[in-house]
Amino acid sequence: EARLIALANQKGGVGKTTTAINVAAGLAEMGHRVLLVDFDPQGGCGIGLGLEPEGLERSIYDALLDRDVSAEDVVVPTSFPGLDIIPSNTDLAAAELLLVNEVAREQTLMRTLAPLRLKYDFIFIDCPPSLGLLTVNALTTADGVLIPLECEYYALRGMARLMDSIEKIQERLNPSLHVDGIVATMYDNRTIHGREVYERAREAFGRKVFDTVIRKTIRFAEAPVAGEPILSYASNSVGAQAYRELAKEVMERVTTR
Amino acid sequence: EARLIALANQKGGVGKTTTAINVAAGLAEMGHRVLLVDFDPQGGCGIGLGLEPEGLERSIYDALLDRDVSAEDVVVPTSFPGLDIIPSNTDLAAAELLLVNEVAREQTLMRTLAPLRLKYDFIFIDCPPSLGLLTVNALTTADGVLIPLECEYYALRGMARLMDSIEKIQERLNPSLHVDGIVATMYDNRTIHGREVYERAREAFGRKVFDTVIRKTIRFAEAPVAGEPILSYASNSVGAQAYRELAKEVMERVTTR
Ligand SMILES: Nc1ncnc2c1ncn2[C@@H]1O[C@H](COP(=O)(O)OP(=O)(O)OP(=O)(O)O)[C@@H](O)[C@H]1O
Ligand SMILES: Nc1ncnc2c1ncn2[C@@H]1O[C@H](COP(=O)(O)OP(=O)(O)OP(=O)(O)O)[C@@H](O)[C@H]1O
Ligand SMILES: [Mg+2]
Ligand SMILES: [Mg+2]
Repeated sequence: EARLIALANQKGGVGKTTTAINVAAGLAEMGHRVLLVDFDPQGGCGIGLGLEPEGLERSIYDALLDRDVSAEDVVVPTSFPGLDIIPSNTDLAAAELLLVNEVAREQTLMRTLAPLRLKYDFIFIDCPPSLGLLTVNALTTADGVLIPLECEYYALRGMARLMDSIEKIQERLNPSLHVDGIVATMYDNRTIHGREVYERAREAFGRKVFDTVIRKTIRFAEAPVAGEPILSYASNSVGAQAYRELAKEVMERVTTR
Repeated sequence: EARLIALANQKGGVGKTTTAINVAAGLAEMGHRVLLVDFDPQGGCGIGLGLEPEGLERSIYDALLDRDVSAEDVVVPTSFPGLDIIPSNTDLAAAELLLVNEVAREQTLMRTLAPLRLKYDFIFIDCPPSLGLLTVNALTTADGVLIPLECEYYALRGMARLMDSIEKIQERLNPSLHVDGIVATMYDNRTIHGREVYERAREAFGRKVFDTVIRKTIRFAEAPVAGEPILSYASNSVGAQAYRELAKEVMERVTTR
């Protein structure tokens, strides 16, 4: 049965989408069957894998809210072997308001994805930069959560609120939700500020912080233009190697638990 | 009467908060009376100006939803001369759901800020990275909107959706809302990617893009640690000068319209 892992952080621009795409690709490269669910109306996972979200007939929105559409109906293969995607588009933004008055609204995504859990080894869910109903749904569905943390002060300041929210979800909605780890992203070891923030994250969260650190490199901004993960766009780059390392570390943490 | 300007972009981490703080400070430095309203539950404007949002008795949340609290009650002076702030904290996250079923929900912020319009020359509203009810409220209240645009592909891709949303608000809720301009932020002219995205933004939006470009520099990440705008934290830096230039350009665009 698949392990479901959410990518969450309400701070914007910390590398949630980039990490979702590249850890998913890293595990697919190892031979695992991987599904990536884009649960952010921005549609970054689709764009980053060469799709045109606004051009799609159907998306995660339809599987979520239309009884006649199942999750399997909206799965699309990607050009990266072993990696499938359920894309999102701007329709998903309406879902957040529509879910407000639904019965058992926090479990809507869980019900939607249930039939796919046997078809994959891993299912990743990319979240929007907020702690609203979409992210709550993702964290209620997930077994684990990966937290990308940009090595800058504002991102560090947001961590307390994020951890509080995760705790609340563990207490009330999903007791088995586990923080699989905190990924330091956009790290620039040439700046004192970057090193200081990374050190403080290590002090505050200890072993929760992955050993693998993702350095800041322009290749990450270029890859989505080509519609590919960095793992294929710049396969031998420092960034690609870092995400392969991270995928291995995610595997270790998940299997030894 | 004050000109109200919202900082909006659903893409995360593009420099909304940094631009709100520093354009507000730039105008205060010129002698204008400026108020900054933090309308993002992350509380970045308060943090960036030396406040501890979670420690505050009251915030914008109370003025918005508590009949006995007015906007004037929650205004706090900052250490930057001429600049006041209405801070936010995590309470504001609850406001988005509470507003859903309110009558005339989109005008809640407008009603709240109305008494302050005569006390200031400019009121800036910092928005969260989403197009939900908080941002809709800000755009319904505002006379103008500043759009920070990080010079990277994902941010550029998000612009179509943002402009559509603004258009919808102009048609249905606020016909006088004007796009005051698009600010290129985190620009790194050493990368082809940065230059290409900037060129494409200029092609797509023409004169809407401000002449002033904000370069990428680590000083921006350092300033919030000191709880100051870059204008005082590193007054002679390239970043501070850029925001002074931008404040002048905002003044020109606003007065010549
Ligand atoms: N390690 C890195 N080094 C440099 N740039 C990066 C890195 N990781 C991601 N980026 C770039 O930084 C920007 C933000 O990353 P991304 O969109 O993945 O963050 P996000 O958290 O998903 O943002 P949002 O909050 O809007 O969903 C993108 O332009 C991306 O290409
Ligand atoms: N010109 C710049 N050069 C380098 N770093 C910058 C620049 N402007 C802002 N930053 C830094 O980039 C990060 C994102 O900026 P900021 O938080 O202002 O964006 P935002 O759009 O308000 O984010 P959010 O979507 O989470 O509200 C912060 O760590 C900030 O210090
Ligand atoms: Mg994202
Ligand atoms: Mg912000």
